[in-house]
Amino acid sequence: MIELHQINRVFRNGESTVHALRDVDLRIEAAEYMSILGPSGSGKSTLMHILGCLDTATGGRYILNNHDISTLDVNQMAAIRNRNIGFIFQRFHLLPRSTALQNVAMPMRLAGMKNADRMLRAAQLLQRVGLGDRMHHRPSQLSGGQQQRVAIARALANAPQLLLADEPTGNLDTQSGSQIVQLLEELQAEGTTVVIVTHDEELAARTGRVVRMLDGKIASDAVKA
Amino acid sequence: MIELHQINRVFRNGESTVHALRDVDLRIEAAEYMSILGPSGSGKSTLMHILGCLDTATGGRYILNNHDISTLDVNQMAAIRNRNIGFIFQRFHLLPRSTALQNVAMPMRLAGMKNADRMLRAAQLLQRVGLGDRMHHRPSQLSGGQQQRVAIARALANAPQLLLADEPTGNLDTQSGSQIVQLLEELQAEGTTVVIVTHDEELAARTGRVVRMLDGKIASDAVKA
Ligand SMILES: Nc1ncnc2c1ncn2[C@@H]1O[C@H](COP(=O)(O)OP(=O)(O)OP(=O)(O)O)[C@@H](O)[C@H]1O
Ligand SMILES: Nc1ncnc2c1ncn2[C@@H]1O[C@H](COP(=O)(O)OP(=O)(O)OP(=O)(O)O)[C@@H](O)[C@H]1O
Ligand SMILES: [Mg+2]
Ligand SMILES: [Mg+2]
Repeated sequence: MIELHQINRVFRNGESTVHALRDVDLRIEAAEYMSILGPSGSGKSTLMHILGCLDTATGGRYILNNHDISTLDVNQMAAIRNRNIGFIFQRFHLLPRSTALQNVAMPMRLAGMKNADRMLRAAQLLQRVGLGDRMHHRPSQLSGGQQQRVAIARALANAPQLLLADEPTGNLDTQSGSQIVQLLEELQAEGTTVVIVTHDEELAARTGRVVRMLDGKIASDAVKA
Repeated sequence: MIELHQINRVFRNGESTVHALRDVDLRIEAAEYMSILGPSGSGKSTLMHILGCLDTATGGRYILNNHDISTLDVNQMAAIRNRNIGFIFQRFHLLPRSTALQNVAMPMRLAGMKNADRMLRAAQLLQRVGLGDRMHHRPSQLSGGQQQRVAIARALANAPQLLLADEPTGNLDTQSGSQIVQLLEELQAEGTTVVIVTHDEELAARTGRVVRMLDGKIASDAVKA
């Protein structure tokens, strides 16, 4: 489903150059359940943004469902993102002036779903992450873990084929966190490809494959026996 | 040092009313090392904002170093915050158009420290959290865990007497996280009062006292034997 071949990503700002990803090779099958771990700054989020068609590599090839992503223009990439990819951002990126409900409905609106349908589905998704009584709150009126759960619900809005979760339980207590993991595992059992960046070794141990990064490189890539 | 007496905090927005803190009583001694745990939405950050003089209770009394905080005006509260309190926010709240160095120097500038002195101290603090080579990056040019560490360094800028850390290791791998915990413990050994909100039971087990919250109330408050 996914093939990354010799992916490089360099950030240049004025005099500083950061080689955030170096010669990354990665193959991900449909419905795979994998985790990505590594020290702070090792390139995990950068890799996720390239997988999610939110950033373009400075070198190498990204093949997603047989499309060479480097041949697509900005609009084609946006269309792929909207229909096929759900992204849970490490920093959430919720719209501050919209309610939880509006934030979750947004991807469905972009996909052309009717208003009544998307409001109903958004409410159901928020119920599913335990926020049924917080639907009309704006992000500043929510706790950190509640904002994280809105970001999770929003990523599921268009029932994506590929779910990229960048530290989805970082702000959640053990119980809320395991409810989210359970939800991600249900989706994977239904055929969604689930890639989780995490610092939680216990969560990583539940996944079928653990990729460890170090200084922009893949240091190890181990499939569970 | 700190006395909270029957603290209540109610949020009213339109038709919704959230009773985020209910009848909270809490005494914190100087140089205490304590953690606060509880489910997502249980009131931890709300409690921290009141302790940090960033929010005012709707009921009850807050005595800090023998000052009744409810008798202070906005400017007096700001002065106490700037000089005595370091706050590591769950959502970081870095200035997006300033560099890591400028972000860390900001509280020192507000306190009237000279430019050369504050730039030197800001650089030292960033070195201490492992960001010596990221000083001139702006938040969008930093990883999530690097942004968290800038927020930590900034909270230490004015060598505060009270350090409030709202999930300070949430975005950090085990190694970076334990470096931060070590730093917080050094400060506490030097006399700083350290209050940590965390979801990490292992971190909580290191502290001298564990307070657990549930639905806006303190459910338990246990000092280590
Ligand atoms: N726009 C940018 N300009 C310059 N450097 C950048 C930029 N974005 C990221 N970096 C750097 O690239 C490296 C990788 O960042 P990335 O966000 O992928 O790390 P990460 O593994 O997700 O870390 P964390 O666990 O802290 O979230 C970091 O050292 C970071 O400082
Ligand atoms: N401005 C606000 N308006 C309405 N409700 C609010 C507001 N701010 C917070 N709340 C609610 O108050 C409750 C407590 O929020 P708080 O941020 O203190 O929780 P928390 O314990 O820090 O949670 P987390 O672990 O998820 O960070 C939550 O249910 C939240 O929805
Ligand atoms: Mg990251
Ligand atoms: Mg909180």
